[in-house]
Amino acid sequence: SQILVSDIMNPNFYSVSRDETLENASMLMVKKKVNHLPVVSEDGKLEGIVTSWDITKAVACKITELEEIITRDVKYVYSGEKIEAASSIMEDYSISALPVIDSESRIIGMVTSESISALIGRFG
Amino acid sequence: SQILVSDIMNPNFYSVSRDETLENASMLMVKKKVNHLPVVSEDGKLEGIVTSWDITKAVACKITELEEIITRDVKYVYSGEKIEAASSIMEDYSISALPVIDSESRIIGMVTSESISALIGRFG
Ligand SMILES: C[S@@+](CC[C@H](N)C(=O)[O-])C[C@H]1O[C@@H](n2cnc3c(N)ncnc32)[C@H](O)[C@@H]1O
Ligand SMILES: C[S@@+](CC[C@H](N)C(=O)[O-])C[C@H]1O[C@@H](n2cnc3c(N)ncnc32)[C@H](O)[C@@H]1O
Repeated sequence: SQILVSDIMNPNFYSVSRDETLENASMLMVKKKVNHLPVVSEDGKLEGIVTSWDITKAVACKITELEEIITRDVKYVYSGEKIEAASSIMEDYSISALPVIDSESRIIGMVTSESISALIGRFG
Repeated sequence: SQILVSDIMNPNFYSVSRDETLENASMLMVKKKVNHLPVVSEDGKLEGIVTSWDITKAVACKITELEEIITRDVKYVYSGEKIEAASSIMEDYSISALPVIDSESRIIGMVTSESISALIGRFG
């Protein structure tokens, strides 16, 4: 297809800093009905990601610090890539969201397997 | 497309009963690396669903009982439906998984937006 990541990414995303509490990260996911929060530095650079699966791991393992469940090695895509590239990365790593970054490594949106799946429902 | 839910559903799914503990449900999601657990009765009938987002809500709201976070009104599909039907339902309700049931309302698998998204990566 000719659809680009920039065509389906969500530019309204929510992020946390790495010194956020586990409770506040959870409250943000619930309030905004999202499963994925990129972890960003003060100047907007991508430092990691934390998901509702990670929060579930914290419950299972009685972990109380967000820092302990943040995934540091974040997979991401550039906005100009095709959606096939995003879909393949998510399949390869069994993940369901990718931060979208610009040429200066700043996050400009999030792309999810939910948004790619929704394309099938509309165009078949 | 001519792809049916039965072509992409995962027949190896994990479920919980409604009297399971929050910790055990969390441990199952972590151990099996899944985000969704159908809640089933002793005779295999679908009673609800609980996800890692619901566990996150429990953390945010300091809820300790699984029963309090189970979604009872479960959206599902039949195995003979096309994947477009599954994709549309998930988009309409902002959900990322659907139990697949047979003609006797028994669960035979799970279909996720991850598995539909992965099709794009392979066939474009
Ligand atoms: C491997 S997945 C397994 C469960 C399920 N498939 C899912 O998507 O949540 C869960 C882990 O992936 C990590 N993860 C999610 N998105 C990621 C991304 N873009 N880059 C790296 N890791 C990511 C999470 O932090 C979490 O620890
Ligand atoms: C509305 S979604 C919002 C967050 C995100 N879009 C996601 O898919 O997790 C979260 C809620 O959907 C519910 N849910 C997940 N799968 C469902 C299904 N097949 N039928 C009904 N509710 C479901 C969960 O129990 C949870 O309370």
